[in-house]
Amino acid sequence: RGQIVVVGNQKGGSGKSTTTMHIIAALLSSGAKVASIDLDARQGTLSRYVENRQAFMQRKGVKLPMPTHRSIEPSTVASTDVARAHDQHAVERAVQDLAMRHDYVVIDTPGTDNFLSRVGHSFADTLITPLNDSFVDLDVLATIDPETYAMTRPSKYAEMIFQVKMQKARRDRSNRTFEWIVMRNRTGQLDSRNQRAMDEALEKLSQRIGFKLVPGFSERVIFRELFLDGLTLLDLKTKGTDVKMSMSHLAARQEVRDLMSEIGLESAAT
Amino acid sequence: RGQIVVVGNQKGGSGKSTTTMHIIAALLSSGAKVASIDLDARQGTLSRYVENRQAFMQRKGVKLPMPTHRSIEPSTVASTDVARAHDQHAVERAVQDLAMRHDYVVIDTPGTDNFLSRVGHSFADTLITPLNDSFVDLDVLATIDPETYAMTRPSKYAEMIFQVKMQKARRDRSNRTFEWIVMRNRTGQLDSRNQRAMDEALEKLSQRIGFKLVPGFSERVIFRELFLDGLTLLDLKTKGTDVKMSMSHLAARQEVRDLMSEIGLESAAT
Ligand SMILES: Nc1ncnc2c1ncn2[C@@H]1O[C@H](COP(=O)(O)OP(=O)(O)OP(=O)(O)O)[C@@H](O)[C@H]1O
Ligand SMILES: Nc1ncnc2c1ncn2[C@@H]1O[C@H](COP(=O)(O)OP(=O)(O)OP(=O)(O)O)[C@@H](O)[C@H]1O
Ligand SMILES: [Mg+2]
Ligand SMILES: [Mg+2]
Repeated sequence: RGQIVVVGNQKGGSGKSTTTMHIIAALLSSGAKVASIDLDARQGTLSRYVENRQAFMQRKGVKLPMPTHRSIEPSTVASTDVARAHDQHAVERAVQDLAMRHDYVVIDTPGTDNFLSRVGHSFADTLITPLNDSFVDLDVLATIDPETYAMTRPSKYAEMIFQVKMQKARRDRSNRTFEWIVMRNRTGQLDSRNQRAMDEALEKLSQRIGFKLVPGFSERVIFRELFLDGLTLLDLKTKGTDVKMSMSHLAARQEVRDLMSEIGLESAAT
Repeated sequence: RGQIVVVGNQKGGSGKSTTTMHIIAALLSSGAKVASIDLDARQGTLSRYVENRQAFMQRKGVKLPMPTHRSIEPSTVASTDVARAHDQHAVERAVQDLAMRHDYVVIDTPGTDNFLSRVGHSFADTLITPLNDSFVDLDVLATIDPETYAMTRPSKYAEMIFQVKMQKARRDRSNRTFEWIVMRNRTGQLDSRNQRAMDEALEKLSQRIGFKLVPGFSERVIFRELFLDGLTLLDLKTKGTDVKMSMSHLAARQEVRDLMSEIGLESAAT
């Protein structure tokens, strides 16, 4: 059965889709069989990325490894109970079907709280939460004391994770839960007072609410520059995708490789 | 009647709440009477900012100008028609009531498409759409040709704006619509191929779908560093809020001042 990786955060724009694309590309470039599910079908950034990748291959006549992609919309049935049953069933069927035939299933979720996203989270073996290096993003995880940087109470997303873990334990009748990893994203190259304050707050928070903190990605144009072609920096070694590798590209590649080993997705991402 | 400024973009994390906070602070520091409405009550970044500001004043014993703040949740009534009538009425009443007693009403909206947000957009005199300097963000506005950077079709948010403009014209029985301003946010300090490509795509797009493009804000830590205290760089001249003004602060202050004059909110933001 393939490993299920969910990328989630109720905070908008934290880097969920960007992280999902790079994990998929890194796994593909190591030769793994990968499936992807877009649970944010309304906005559909991940689905658009896969479409752009398909169009690039046709336009340039090159062959790139592709994920098996599915996009799931929330049910629009008027009755909430029936809609939820539809959502639960749609995700369950897709995950089980894809996990049987692939090494990894990577799931992108929306920047809001909805039932479909909660169902997706409940199937995670690994949950990855990207976070901008900002107390604005942190606020959706926990309310922080402005003087001590300690948590005063968990916020909406942390509450959701507690609830999803309990739901998963009940459904699977086991204590096996998922590993929760918080990765910093779009961190500045220069050290700042804000970055040190975030360091301190995140260290304290990871003890209190139980997640593993990893360095993640710096703010680098290469993480977003290739979206229109459906490429990531992991694809640049393929013939026909010629883009000159700069120092920043090499550093970005190292950050992706480090992320993959931190989350136990050993990949030969070269 | 006060001028109504709506900050909107269905793309998550584009900088809506950050922009809203800075517009409110700039208007307050010019002595204007300002009201604020949070239509993203579930995540509540703007409401948390106002709470943090209140707590800072109590903790430090300083007096800061404050907006009259309201937060409106979407109606949870099961029937969609009744819920929409509630949402319409709640926003209409709040806007009319606040606009009578204030010079400006500034409204923050969520990073998704929901009925409450559409109602908020329909009351705009000025709509401001912050956008990350990325084709990922641009994709929610329009699908762009990867070779020519021209629009191939409008996307979800542009479609929504067309619909809201029509709805507003019908409701107000007039052709008076709102000015739509797109501001670039978190732009890099270094010139890059990506930035030039975004320049070209945005220039073309502003002609095609009809918005005014303004430079907006660079990526600067000062735009997010003071969130826990509910402050912005506009507040730093007030006694008791001592933070040493750096070159970046002065440049950020200029960017806020430029934004205010681009959107016709002349303010004495000093
Ligand atoms: N490490 C990075 N370096 C540079 N830009 C980045 C990085 N990570 C994300 N971005 C950019 O930041 C913006 C937000 O990222 P993204 O869309 O992946 O976030 P998201 O959490 O999926 O957003 P949403 O909540 O809308 O689904 C995009 O414009 C993206 O290109
Ligand atoms: N100009 C800027 N410089 C530095 N950081 C910024 C800037 N603008 C926004 N940010 C940071 O980027 C992140 C996203 O900004 P913000 O939360 O204001 O966006 P939003 O559009 O309101 O998001 P949501 O869709 O979740 O409501 C936050 O962490 C914020 O602190
Ligand atoms: Mg996304
Ligand atoms: Mg916001």
